[in-house]
Amino acid sequence: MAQVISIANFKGGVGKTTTAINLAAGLKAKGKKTLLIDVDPQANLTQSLGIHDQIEASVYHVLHKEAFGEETKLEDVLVSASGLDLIPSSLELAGAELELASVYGREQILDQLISSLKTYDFVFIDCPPSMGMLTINALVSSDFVMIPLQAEFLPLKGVRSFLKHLELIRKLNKRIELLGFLLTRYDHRKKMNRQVREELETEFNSDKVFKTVIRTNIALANAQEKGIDIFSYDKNTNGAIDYASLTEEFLSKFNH
Amino acid sequence: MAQVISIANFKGGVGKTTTAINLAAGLKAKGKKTLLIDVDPQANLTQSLGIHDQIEASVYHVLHKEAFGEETKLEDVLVSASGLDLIPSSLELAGAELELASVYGREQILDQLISSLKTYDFVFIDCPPSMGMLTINALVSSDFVMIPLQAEFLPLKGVRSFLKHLELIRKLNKRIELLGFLLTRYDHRKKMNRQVREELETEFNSDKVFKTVIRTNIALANAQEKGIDIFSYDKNTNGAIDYASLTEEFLSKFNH
Ligand SMILES: Nc1ncnc2c1ncn2[C@@H]1O[C@H](COP(=O)(O)OP(=O)(O)OP(=O)(O)O)[C@@H](O)[C@H]1O
Ligand SMILES: Nc1ncnc2c1ncn2[C@@H]1O[C@H](COP(=O)(O)OP(=O)(O)OP(=O)(O)O)[C@@H](O)[C@H]1O
Ligand SMILES: [Mg+2]
Ligand SMILES: [Mg+2]
Repeated sequence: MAQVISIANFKGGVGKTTTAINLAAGLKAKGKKTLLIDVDPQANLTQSLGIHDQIEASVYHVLHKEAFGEETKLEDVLVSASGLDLIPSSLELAGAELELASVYGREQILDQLISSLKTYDFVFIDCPPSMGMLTINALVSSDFVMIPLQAEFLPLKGVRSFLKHLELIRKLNKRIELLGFLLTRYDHRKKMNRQVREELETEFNSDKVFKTVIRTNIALANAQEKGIDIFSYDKNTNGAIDYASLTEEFLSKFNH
Repeated sequence: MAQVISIANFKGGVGKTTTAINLAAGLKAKGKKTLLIDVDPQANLTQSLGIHDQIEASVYHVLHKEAFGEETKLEDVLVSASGLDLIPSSLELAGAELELASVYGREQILDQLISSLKTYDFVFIDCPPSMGMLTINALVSSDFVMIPLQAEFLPLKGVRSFLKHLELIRKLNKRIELLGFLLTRYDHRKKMNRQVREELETEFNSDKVFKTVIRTNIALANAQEKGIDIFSYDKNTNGAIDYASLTEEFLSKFNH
């Protein structure tokens, strides 16, 4: 049975999509079978893996069929993109927020679909920057949640209210646990970055804050433009070094 | 009659809130009367002006009353925060997306409320990173939209789909116009930044891209932590210099 991990934070632009791609690629290099699911209507994860045309069959179509009782499964829309297994998103997903709002069991639609996935070690769900039906569906289907954030004032504020929402989600999914906070665009020379890191470690207990931090590195954006992960782009960049070290630390949390 | 400007982009973390505060502060220094409205449930604008306690009366309460036919106006919840006039947000706003979804005329609730504001030169609306009911209400009530973005691959992709949505909004608000794209965290030494800037200027016509770019400057985050604008924090930072130049360029678009 796969371990399902949501990569979520309703604060925008903190590196959710960048982390999903590069952690999945790092795990693949370690021989683990990983699946990426893009539930962001922006479809940034799908685009960052080189898929730019309008997708005919995406996670939207599967969610919609499941919500209205038609026979369907996630594997129906599975694609291989830059060597990674992906359930792609599409712009129709923006309509799903309102469409799903009145469906019976609206928070558990994705959970029904994910429980039938047997062949993966890890499933990562890339969430949009909001706490709507799509993020709720992701959290309800997850064993863990990973929260990327920039070590700055506003993102730190957002995390506390995100965790309050997570407590409410526990009513629908008792098993969800915080896997950890991942600091992105981190510069140890900046006092604010160091202060926020210390604050997180004191407030939430240091084993909930990944020791690996991701430094600012434009190569991460360059790789996304080319539609590939950072290791395929250039193994010698800070981005590749940091995400390789994150992969090690991630696996150590699962005793692999 | 005030000029109403939405600061919007459904891509997250691009500097919407940072721009709203510092442009409003820049205009105030030039003697203009400006109002800020925070329609992001994250309430980052409200927090960045030093308001951290749970707000009793926020934009949520006014939108809710207006939607259900009770007498109300935005001035009822107006506060002065760090010298700026603000209609604050609160976490209840997260529920507004679903609550407003079934209300008659759900896209025009904010527009009804804004048209009675007479005393301001400029009203800025800080939007959340999504294209839900709150952003739609902001765009329907606006004369202009300003789109901050980082000059990178994913944010550029997001802009094209944002503009498609804007075309749909025009059905509800014929007057809305693109005031311009504002490049944030810009570094002219990075090839990708220069390329994206050129692409924008070619694709959308160069008068739609602000000549002023905002450089990466941690002082902008420091100022938010202290709950003040960048000019009050330190006039000699790159952030203050860039936002002062943006203020000049902004005013030149309105022949002031
Ligand atoms: N460590 C980093 N260094 C430099 N750039 C980065 C880094 N991480 C992410 N980026 C860039 O910053 C932007 C935002 O990152 P990303 O899209 O992964 O964030 P997100 O949290 O998924 O955003 P959203 O909230 O919109 O979904 C992208 O253009 C990405 O290429
Ligand atoms: N030019 C800049 N240089 C350095 N840091 C910046 C700059 N602009 C914004 N920031 C910081 O980046 C983070 C994101 O900025 P901000 O919150 O303004 O973006 P946003 O688009 O409003 O985000 P959201 O989509 O979550 O509403 C904040 O921590 C802010 O302090
Ligand atoms: Mg993303
Ligand atoms: Mg914001």
